[in-house]
Amino acid sequence: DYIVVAAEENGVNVIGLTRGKDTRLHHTEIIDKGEVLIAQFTEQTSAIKVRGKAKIYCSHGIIESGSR
Amino acid sequence: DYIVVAAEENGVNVIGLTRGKDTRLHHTEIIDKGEVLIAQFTEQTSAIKVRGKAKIYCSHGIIESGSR
Amino acid sequence: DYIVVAAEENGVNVIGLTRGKDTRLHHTEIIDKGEVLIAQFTEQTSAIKVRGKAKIYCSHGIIESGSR
Amino acid sequence: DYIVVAAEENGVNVIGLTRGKDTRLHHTEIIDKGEVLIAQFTEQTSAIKVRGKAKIYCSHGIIESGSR
Amino acid sequence: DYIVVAAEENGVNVIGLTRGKDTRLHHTEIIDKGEVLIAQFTEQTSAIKVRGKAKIYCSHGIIESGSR
Amino acid sequence: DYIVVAAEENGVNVIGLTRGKDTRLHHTEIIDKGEVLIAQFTEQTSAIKVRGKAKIYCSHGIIESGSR
Amino acid sequence: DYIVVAAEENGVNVIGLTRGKDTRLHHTEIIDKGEVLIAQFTEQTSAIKVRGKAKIYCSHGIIESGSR
Amino acid sequence: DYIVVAAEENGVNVIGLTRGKDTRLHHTEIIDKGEVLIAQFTEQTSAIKVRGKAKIYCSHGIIESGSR
Amino acid sequence: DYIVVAAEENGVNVIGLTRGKDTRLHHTEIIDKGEVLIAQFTEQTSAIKVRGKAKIYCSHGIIESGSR
Amino acid sequence: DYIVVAAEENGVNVIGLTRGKDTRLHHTEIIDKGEVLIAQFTEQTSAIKVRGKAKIYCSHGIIESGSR
Amino acid sequence: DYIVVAAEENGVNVIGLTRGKDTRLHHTEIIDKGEVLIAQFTEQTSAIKVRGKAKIYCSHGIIESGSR
Ligand SMILES: N[C@@H](Cc1c[nH]c2ccccc12)C(=O)O
Ligand SMILES: N[C@@H](Cc1c[nH]c2ccccc12)C(=O)O
Ligand SMILES: N[C@@H](Cc1c[nH]c2ccccc12)C(=O)O
Ligand SMILES: N[C@@H](Cc1c[nH]c2ccccc12)C(=O)O
Ligand SMILES: N[C@@H](Cc1c[nH]c2ccccc12)C(=O)O
Ligand SMILES: N[C@@H](Cc1c[nH]c2ccccc12)C(=O)O
Ligand SMILES: N[C@@H](Cc1c[nH]c2ccccc12)C(=O)O
Ligand SMILES: N[C@@H](Cc1c[nH]c2ccccc12)C(=O)O
Ligand SMILES: N[C@@H](Cc1c[nH]c2ccccc12)C(=O)O
Ligand SMILES: N[C@@H](Cc1c[nH]c2ccccc12)C(=O)O
Ligand SMILES: N[C@@H](Cc1c[nH]c2ccccc12)C(=O)O
Repeated sequence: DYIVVAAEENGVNVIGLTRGKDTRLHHTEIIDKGEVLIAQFTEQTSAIKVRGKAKIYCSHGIIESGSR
Repeated sequence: DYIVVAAEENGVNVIGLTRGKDTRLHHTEIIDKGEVLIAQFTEQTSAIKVRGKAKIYCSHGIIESGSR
Repeated sequence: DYIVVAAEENGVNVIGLTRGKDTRLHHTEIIDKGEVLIAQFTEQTSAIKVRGKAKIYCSHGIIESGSR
Repeated sequence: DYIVVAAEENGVNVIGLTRGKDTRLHHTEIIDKGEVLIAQFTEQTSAIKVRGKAKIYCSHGIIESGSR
Repeated sequence: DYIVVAAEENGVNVIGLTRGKDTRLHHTEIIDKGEVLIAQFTEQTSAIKVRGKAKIYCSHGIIESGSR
Repeated sequence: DYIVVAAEENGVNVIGLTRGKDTRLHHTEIIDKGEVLIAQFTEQTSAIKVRGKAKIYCSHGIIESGSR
Repeated sequence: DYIVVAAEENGVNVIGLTRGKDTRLHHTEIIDKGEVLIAQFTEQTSAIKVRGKAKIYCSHGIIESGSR
Repeated sequence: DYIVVAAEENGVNVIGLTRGKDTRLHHTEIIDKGEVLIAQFTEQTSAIKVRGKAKIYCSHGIIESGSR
Repeated sequence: DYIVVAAEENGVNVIGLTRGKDTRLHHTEIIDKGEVLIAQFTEQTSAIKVRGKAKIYCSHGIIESGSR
Repeated sequence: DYIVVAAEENGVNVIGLTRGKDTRLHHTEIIDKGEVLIAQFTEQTSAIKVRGKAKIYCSHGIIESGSR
Repeated sequence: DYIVVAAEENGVNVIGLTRGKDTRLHHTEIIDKGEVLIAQFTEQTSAIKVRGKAKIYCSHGIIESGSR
């Protein structure tokens, strides 16, 4: 399982949240307008948060995250 | 298995309920309007509750959670 | 396998029934109008009962549970 | 594998029959009009009988059980 | 794998035949008009016979068994 | 894997042929008009022969076996 | 994996060829007009030959074998 | 995985090539017009060659092999 | 799982991010206009970032990354 | 996984390239016009090259290789 | 998983990049106009680069790589 995040403005945050009893932020990947991040769910990452204007492509469809 | 929650107002709660004999809240992720959370079911999380106005994308369709 | 229950009135009961020789209620999650619960079948839960007005989304379609 | 039973009258019986050499009734869940039961096949349950007016949703379609 | 038998007359027989070298009847579940039986293939049951007027739902379609 | 045989005349033979080096008949299930047999391939049965007028439902379509 | 052979003339040969280094005939099942044989690939059988007029149903379509 | 070869002239060759470091012919099955061979890939056979006029049915479509 | 990146300008960066607790860049593959990179997710790579004008083909659709 | 090569001229080369650290040619099967080769990927073969005019059928479509 | 590269000019490079911590070129297969290479992802190869004018067929569609 992976998702695709295509940034539509600068400074879009793709935040990895930890798997396990504790849920905290383990990494924030910042992508600028036009950049694309393709990210899997992993042993470390069981939830992903997206902040900023972007298109998110996944098996459930295409979702637009709004501007901050 | 994962679900996508796209917040349509500030302060949307995405609540993880524990797997196992006991069902309690182990984490609440708060997302603001335009923010998107993609969350898996995990060893810790066997149920997820959403409070607040959001669109929920999953394999069974797109579901709108209402305003509180 | 998971189901989605979207409450259409206050006090909708999503009841987990135990897996195993004995079938009893191990947890009732109460959701209010507009709240959504996404719940898996698990080691503890092999049957789920829904009471109250809600929409239930699952792989076999969308089912409306009526008002009590 | 699970089925969904949506009761359309009071007192619908969803009966679990035992897996194994012996086939007997191990549990009857009674659901009233508007209530919905989602039940898996399990280590205990290899056959399910429905009595009373209900809609049954499963991978082979939607089946109506009649009134007693 | 499971099949669904919806009885359209009283006294429909759903007969489980044994798995293994020997093929004999290990259980007959009798269902009346409007009753529905959902039955899996199991360690005990590798063939199922239906006698009486019923609709049989399975992955290969919907089959009508006639009156005796 | 299973097939469904719906008899359209009396005395339809559904014959199980043995799995293994030797191919012989291990069981003949006789079904009368309107009766339906749902039979799996098993450790004992790797081929099935149908004699008599019936409809055979399987993953490759619906096949009519003729009258003897 | 299995195939279905529906004989359209008498004396149709369904021949099992052995799996392994050596390819020889281990069994010939003869079916008459209207008879149907449903045969799996097995530990013994890795190729099947059909002689005579028949319809062959398999996952790649419906194939007509001609008269001898 | 299996393929189906339906001969459209006499003397169609279905040739099994060996699996492993060495690629040589381990068996040639000759089928005449109207005969059909259904052959799996196996521990011995990792490539199959067809010579002569035939229709070849497989998961990638229906292919016609020409006359020699 | 793999993705395809087709560069539409010179100097498109396809960046592999490390799997595990630490998320850092382990390799940047630079592709020029017209060149295509097909890259899997691996033991080393659990996220991939694309900078520069390209078309990205994956199971969730075709995504255009913009010019820097 | 297998591919089908249907030669449309004489002397079409279907070349097996070795799996492993070293990539070299381990076998060339030559097929003439009208002949068809169905070849799997194997422990020995992780890449296949086709020279000469042929139609190649695979899960990604039908591809024409040109004349030398 | 495999991809198909059909060269549309001479000297198309299909480059295998190594799996593992280190990403370097382990093999370049050169194909001329009309030649086709079908290549898997393997223990050695976790990324493939194509240079030169070709059509690339894969599960995500058909991609044209441009002229150098
Ligand atoms: N640490 C949590 C993160 C998480 C995953 N899905 C969630 C849903 C709701 C809240 C938290 C989560 C877990 O692994 O389970
Ligand atoms: N602790 C419960 C949580 C749960 C999952 N699905 C449910 C359905 C109903 C009630 C509770 C639940 C379990 O793991 O099973
Ligand atoms: N304890 C039962 C619960 C159950 C599951 N499916 C059922 C169907 C009918 C009745 C009870 C059930 C079991 O695990 O099997
Ligand atoms: N005890 C039986 C119950 C059963 C399942 N499928 C059936 C079909 C017919 C009759 C009985 C059954 C078994 O596990 O096999
Ligand atoms: N005892 C038999 C029952 C059976 C299954 N499929 C059949 C088909 C034909 C005749 C008998 C059977 C077996 O397990 O194999
Ligand atoms: N005993 C044979 C039965 C069989 C299965 N498929 C066949 C096809 C042709 C002839 C015989 C068979 C076997 O297990 O293989
Ligand atoms: N004995 C051969 C039979 C066979 C299967 N597929 C074939 C294709 C061609 C020729 C022979 C065969 C084997 O198991 O492999
Ligand atoms: N002996 C070879 C046969 C083969 C399979 N696919 C091929 C493709 C090309 C050439 C030879 C082959 C192998 O097992 O790998
Ligand atoms: N090192 C991280 C990389 C990663 C994968 N998916 C992510 C999503 C968000 C942030 C980081 C990541 C991991 O393996 O999990
Ligand atoms: N020996 C190489 C062959 C190969 C497979 N796919 C490739 C792609 C490109 C170049 C070479 C290859 C390997 O097993 O990996
Ligand atoms: N050595 C790398 C090669 C690679 C695969 N996918 C990638 C994506 C981006 C950069 C490098 C790669 C690995 O096995 O992971």
